[in-house]
Amino acid sequence: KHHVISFANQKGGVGKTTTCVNLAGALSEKGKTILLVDMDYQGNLTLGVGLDPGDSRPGMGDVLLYPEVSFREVIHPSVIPNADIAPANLDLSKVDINIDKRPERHGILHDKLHEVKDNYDYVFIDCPPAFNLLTVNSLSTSDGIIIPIQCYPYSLAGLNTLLEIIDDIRYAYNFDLEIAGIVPTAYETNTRIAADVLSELHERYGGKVYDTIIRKSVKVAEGPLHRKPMVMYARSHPVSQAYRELAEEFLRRE
Amino acid sequence: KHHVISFANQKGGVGKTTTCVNLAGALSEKGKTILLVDMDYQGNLTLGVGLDPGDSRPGMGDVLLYPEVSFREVIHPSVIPNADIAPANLDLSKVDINIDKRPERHGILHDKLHEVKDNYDYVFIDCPPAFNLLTVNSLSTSDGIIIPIQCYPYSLAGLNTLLEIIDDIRYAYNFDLEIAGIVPTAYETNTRIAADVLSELHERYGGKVYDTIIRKSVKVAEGPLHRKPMVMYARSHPVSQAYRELAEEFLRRE
Ligand SMILES: Nc1ncnc2c1ncn2[C@@H]1O[C@H](COP(=O)(O)OP(=O)(O)OP(=O)(O)O)[C@@H](O)[C@H]1O
Ligand SMILES: Nc1ncnc2c1ncn2[C@@H]1O[C@H](COP(=O)(O)OP(=O)(O)OP(=O)(O)O)[C@@H](O)[C@H]1O
Ligand SMILES: [Mg+2]
Ligand SMILES: [Mg+2]
Repeated sequence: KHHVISFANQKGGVGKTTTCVNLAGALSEKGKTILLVDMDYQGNLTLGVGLDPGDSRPGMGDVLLYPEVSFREVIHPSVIPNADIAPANLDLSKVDINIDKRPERHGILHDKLHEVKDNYDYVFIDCPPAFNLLTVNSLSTSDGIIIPIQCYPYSLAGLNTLLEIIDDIRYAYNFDLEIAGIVPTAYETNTRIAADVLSELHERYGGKVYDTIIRKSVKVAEGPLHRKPMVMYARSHPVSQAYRELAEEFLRRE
Repeated sequence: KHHVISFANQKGGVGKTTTCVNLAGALSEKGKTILLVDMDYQGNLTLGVGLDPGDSRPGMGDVLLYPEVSFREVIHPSVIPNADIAPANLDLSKVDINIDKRPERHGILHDKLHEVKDNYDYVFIDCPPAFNLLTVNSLSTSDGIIIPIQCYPYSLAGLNTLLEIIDDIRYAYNFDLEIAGIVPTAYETNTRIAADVLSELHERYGGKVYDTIIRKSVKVAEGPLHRKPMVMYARSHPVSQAYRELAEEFLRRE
């Protein structure tokens, strides 16, 4: 059902990268092949799977800026078995300014990804925290969007805005675009605020919210130190188990 | 020493808005007058001091896009005594694309702010999580920058990048630009990761790191529900007290 999936939320620090890398890790355990695409010049996904965005020449910036660079040229194996990565590099920060003069600027990623995407079960695109051309390119080529959300008061208003933008992109560029699911992340059990936001989330977007909740745990935050997904550095931790359950739930919906 | 202060960090969700509103609240208690400037179209600062970015016509977007709109036209009292706000509105999201063709585009905020800034003890500018024209405008008119940082592994690499960009802006546009201070936010006491990152922070940037640490507390996250700073909705809470200590430390360095 969904083949190309964006991890999107314009709010910063809500768990886009963490959900992307850890869901990929859990799906890889189940034998799925995944292409990871890092669209954030901060390169957190790239770092999180064992590569260095500074060393990445060429990287995703080049793919989007220069017609002659093919997608294939930027793909590397990651530390995750069965998962490759198209790493970010700093040139991504120039993309917004540079490509906004070209007419089909929202479709550049789509055209280039076409060449390689059928080699993988899933393509996971990690978006930056902004509604910029990078995010628009990602959403324009996606079938499904996974939206990580933290259960804090600001989050619901932001989600509403995100869903409106997704509708705009669907009507303008991409009728296949759907919400694959909404993931509550870094969930703080036993806090009233989190419980209230979670129940309102279910009330408004019920069918879309995954039953699996990713709880707050310092073990998750170690990801960038280990530079691999949790299922690879903390195999039996409850949150690794939660990511495996999220992977099951994700597959059931497919 | 520092009169115009940007709250900046390109990483999302690290506490720029929360530090801005709560430090303003604590300084207002001490009788300081503050102009709050919301440069993030998501309008979290605007919401956090009792206004609605959706209703803000004109707002900061108009100030930056249209030469005929004066800064004075967008200023409103906020819920904080002694603090006014220049609210964000959605047009800020158009700013990057629109004003990047004009030659002096990095200095538009500086030119317009000039008209009103001497009416206040401090001008606090809340930046979006990006190195876009909005952040460049903010940094180009600031004397000091307060950098909130969360003690997670990704944060130090991000801080390094931020400091390089700040140097570029200093040499290109604004020799007065300095780091006023670095604030550890949402600090998770008793976790090894946080303690390690904090000590490395002190090792690398010792003199700049404030002694005051803002600990993680669900009471802080209630800010957007109350739509006022913590010192106004949780007067005797330990974190409100921490913000008062941060205000003292901020003033001592001035
Ligand atoms: N379940 C969790 N428990 C504890 N920490 C978490 C959890 N999920 C994410 N984090 C931490 O929160 C921080 C932000 O997460 P992450 O970088 O994935 O967010 P993001 O949405 O990709 O941010 P950005 O908008 O900057 O790209 C990271 O330091 C990460 O390790
Ligand atoms: N000390 C704290 N304890 C608990 N929660 C906190 C603390 N500081 C901030 N938060 C919460 O973390 C979230 C992110 O904070 P905030 O919005 O201030 O970050 P930001 O850097 O302004 O984000 P953005 O990059 O999106 O503008 C908010 O929900 C806020 O309430
Ligand atoms: Mg990320
Ligand atoms: Mg903010």
